[in-house]
Amino acid sequence: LIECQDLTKIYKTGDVETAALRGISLTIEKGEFVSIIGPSGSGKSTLMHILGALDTPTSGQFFLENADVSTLDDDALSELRRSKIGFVFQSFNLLPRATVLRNVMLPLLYLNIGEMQRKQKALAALKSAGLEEDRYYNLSNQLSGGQMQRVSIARALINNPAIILADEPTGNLDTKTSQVIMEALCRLHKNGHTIILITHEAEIAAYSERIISIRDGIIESDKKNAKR
Amino acid sequence: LIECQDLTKIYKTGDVETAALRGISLTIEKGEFVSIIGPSGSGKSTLMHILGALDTPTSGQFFLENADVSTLDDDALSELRRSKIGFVFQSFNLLPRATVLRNVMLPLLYLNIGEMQRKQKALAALKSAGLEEDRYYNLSNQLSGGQMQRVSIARALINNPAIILADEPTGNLDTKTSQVIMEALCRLHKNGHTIILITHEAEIAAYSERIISIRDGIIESDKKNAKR
Ligand SMILES: Nc1ncnc2c1ncn2[C@@H]1O[C@H](COP(=O)(O)OP(=O)(O)OP(=O)(O)O)[C@@H](O)[C@H]1O
Ligand SMILES: Nc1ncnc2c1ncn2[C@@H]1O[C@H](COP(=O)(O)OP(=O)(O)OP(=O)(O)O)[C@@H](O)[C@H]1O
Ligand SMILES: [Mg+2]
Ligand SMILES: [Mg+2]
Repeated sequence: LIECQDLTKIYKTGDVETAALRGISLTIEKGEFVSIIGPSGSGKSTLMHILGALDTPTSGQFFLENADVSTLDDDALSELRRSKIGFVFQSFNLLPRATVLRNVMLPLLYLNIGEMQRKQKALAALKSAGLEEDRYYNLSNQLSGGQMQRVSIARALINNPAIILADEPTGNLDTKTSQVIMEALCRLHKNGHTIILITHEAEIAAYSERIISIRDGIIESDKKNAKR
Repeated sequence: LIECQDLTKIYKTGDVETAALRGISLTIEKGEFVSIIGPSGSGKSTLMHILGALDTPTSGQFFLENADVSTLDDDALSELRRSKIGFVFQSFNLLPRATVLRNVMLPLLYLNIGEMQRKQKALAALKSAGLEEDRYYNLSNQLSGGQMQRVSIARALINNPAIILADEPTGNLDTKTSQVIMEALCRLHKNGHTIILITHEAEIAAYSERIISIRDGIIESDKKNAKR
């Protein structure tokens, strides 16, 4: 499903160059549940953005379902992201002055389905993400940190994407709420979705089948989760 | 040092009222190290904003060093915040297009000290927060999530505030980096600072002397940390 070879990503800030990724090669099959762990600044979010076709590598190759992503034009990339990928961002990226419901319904706008049906799907996604119903008409800048995180998760799930990329989805959540999220991701995994999850919490990585550890822009280890 | 009686906070969204705090009473002595824990949406950040004089309660009383905060005018409140309180926000609140150094030096602008000295203090604060030196000239929107979090922590520490209010300061950090932060907070505590920390991680709350648990806008329990 996903195959990268020797991905590098170099950021230029003035004359300074930062090598965020220094040669990442990995293969993820359809239906896998993978965690990516590693120290702060090691390149996890950078890798995730490339895997989600939101950013391009400086060098190296990236194939998504056998298509070389570097050969796709902007329209093809947008279509790929909208139909196949659900992205939970580390900093949520919600529209602050739109309601929770509107935020979650956003990815469905390009589909030809009516408002009633879009709203039904949003309610189902929010239920999976464990957000209480009395929050649904709040604007997203009227929420607690963990509530925003759950809206961001619901939005990623709404178009039932084949691949879910989640960047620290439980960073602002207490244990009980984290469990609700992880159970939702496990259900999706059972239904055949591919889950790639960045986390710094060992208890969260423990839900996955395979743990890839990144340090300073390279893969340090890539192992099956012994506890599962 | 800090005393609140029956604090309430009610948000109005349209015709809907949300009672974020429903009667909080507590006393925190100078030099204590307190954690506030509780489920997502329980009112922790709301309470923190009131304790940091960034927001006013709907009812109830709040005394800071024996001054009734509701009687202070805007200038007095600004002065209080700048000189006595260091605030680490749950969503960092950095200036995205200013460098790391400029962001950290910001709270010192009102003091009559030269740029050289402000820069020295910023370097010391960043060292405590464990941010690598090669990040110091990045703009804050060119950082990883955990790096932004550390800049936000350094900025809170730079004017050596008597009271440090930290809202989920380790939410985006791996274990090792979290330890660096907690050691810095413990050093400050040893030097007489008052630390009030919101966290959803038990290992982080374990560093404190007292743990206050909040649920649905009220205090559920308030106990000494048995492990310390
Ligand atoms: N501006 C606002 N308008 C309406 N409701 C609000 C507003 N800000 C916060 N709330 C609500 O107040 C309640 C408490 O929010 P608060 O941010 O204090 O929670 P929290 O304990 O910090 O949660 P988390 O652990 O998720 O950060 C939440 O239910 C939230 O939706
Ligand atoms: N736009 C940018 N310009 C320059 N450097 C950048 C930029 N974005 C990220 N970086 C750097 O690239 C490195 C990797 O960043 P990345 O966000 O991938 O880390 P991460 O593993 O997700 O960290 P965290 O766990 O803190 O979220 C970091 O050192 C960061 O400072
Ligand atoms: Mg990251
Ligand atoms: Mg909060």
